[in-house]
Amino acid sequence: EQAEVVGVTSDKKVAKVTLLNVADRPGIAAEVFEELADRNISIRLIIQSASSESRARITFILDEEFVDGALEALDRWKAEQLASDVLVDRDVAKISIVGSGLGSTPGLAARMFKALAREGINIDCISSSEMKVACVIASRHLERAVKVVHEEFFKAQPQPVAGVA
Amino acid sequence: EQAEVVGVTSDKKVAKVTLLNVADRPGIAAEVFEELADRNISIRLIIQSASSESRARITFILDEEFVDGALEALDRWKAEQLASDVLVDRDVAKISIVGSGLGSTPGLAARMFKALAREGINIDCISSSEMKVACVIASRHLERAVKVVHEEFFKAQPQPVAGVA
Ligand SMILES: C[C@@H](O)[C@H](N)C(=O)O
Ligand SMILES: C[C@@H](O)[C@H](N)C(=O)O
Repeated sequence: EQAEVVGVTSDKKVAKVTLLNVADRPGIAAEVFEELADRNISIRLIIQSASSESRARITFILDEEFVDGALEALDRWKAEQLASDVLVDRDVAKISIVGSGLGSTPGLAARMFKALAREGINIDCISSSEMKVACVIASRHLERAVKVVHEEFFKAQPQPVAGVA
Repeated sequence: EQAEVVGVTSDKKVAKVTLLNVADRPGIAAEVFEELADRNISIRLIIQSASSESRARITFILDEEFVDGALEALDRWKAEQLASDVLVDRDVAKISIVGSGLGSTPGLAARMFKALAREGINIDCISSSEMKVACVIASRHLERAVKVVHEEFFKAQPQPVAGVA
């Protein structure tokens, strides 16, 4: 499986919601995302790292246009203590490398992280799979981030990336 | 964009490593994954949800055959206090729904989570993108999980899935 990074994608018009200290038991994730689906809110990215002491943290990224439609649900989750706190951050952006076989080639994700680190850009969230490594960063860094990550994988020539979502 | 779930994939031969309380500053993720790449260790999934109080939690999933090769690095990260603790869990499995446009159709991820919840299966980690929603669960639940998630999306008739990789 020859891995290949075929493009760098980014999205500035997104926001991040984090649910702190949700109960780590079956049904919680279903309840949260069913409620968002009922409100017809699309979610771009869902991230939950491993929980501990039966508490979990769920982060999701959505288009900023949907945030206001979600606020009622967020308020209720806090009132009903589904989460100890619900944080909304509109000053975030998403940058991803896309390709094939990314998971089976050691070092591709590390190169992306290193390019961001050299620029002093902090990584707020990470979600990766075989075809994509996505980082959430502060939106003010996005232009610089796209430039350095693009240079890392494509060096001199900018790659035309037709049809990569 | 008509979303479509075209398959359910799973992997039982994986392990989960969690780095607790890493410093949330540029360069940490690069250091961790560069070290794993130097040891030629492929990483299947990287998950970091939003950090707080300048501490982050990084979870990664790797093939169980690579765990022993990573232990030396894990021990050193703990000794050098890159992480307050490093947890290894070999009793995990990964289950994913794959398709297109998953992120822009509200409810597909929720249906997967609900199918697992009905079976009393706890979701330990989540990582989703436009093309895939992956959950980490206890390996003992994997067969049941694949069955109920497959039934949720494909019901009685197995879907003809021509031409999908
Ligand atoms: C936290 C949440 O993912 C929970 N463990 C669930 O299964 O729904
Ligand atoms: C925790 C880690 O992701 C850190 N924020 C970094 O940028 O490397």
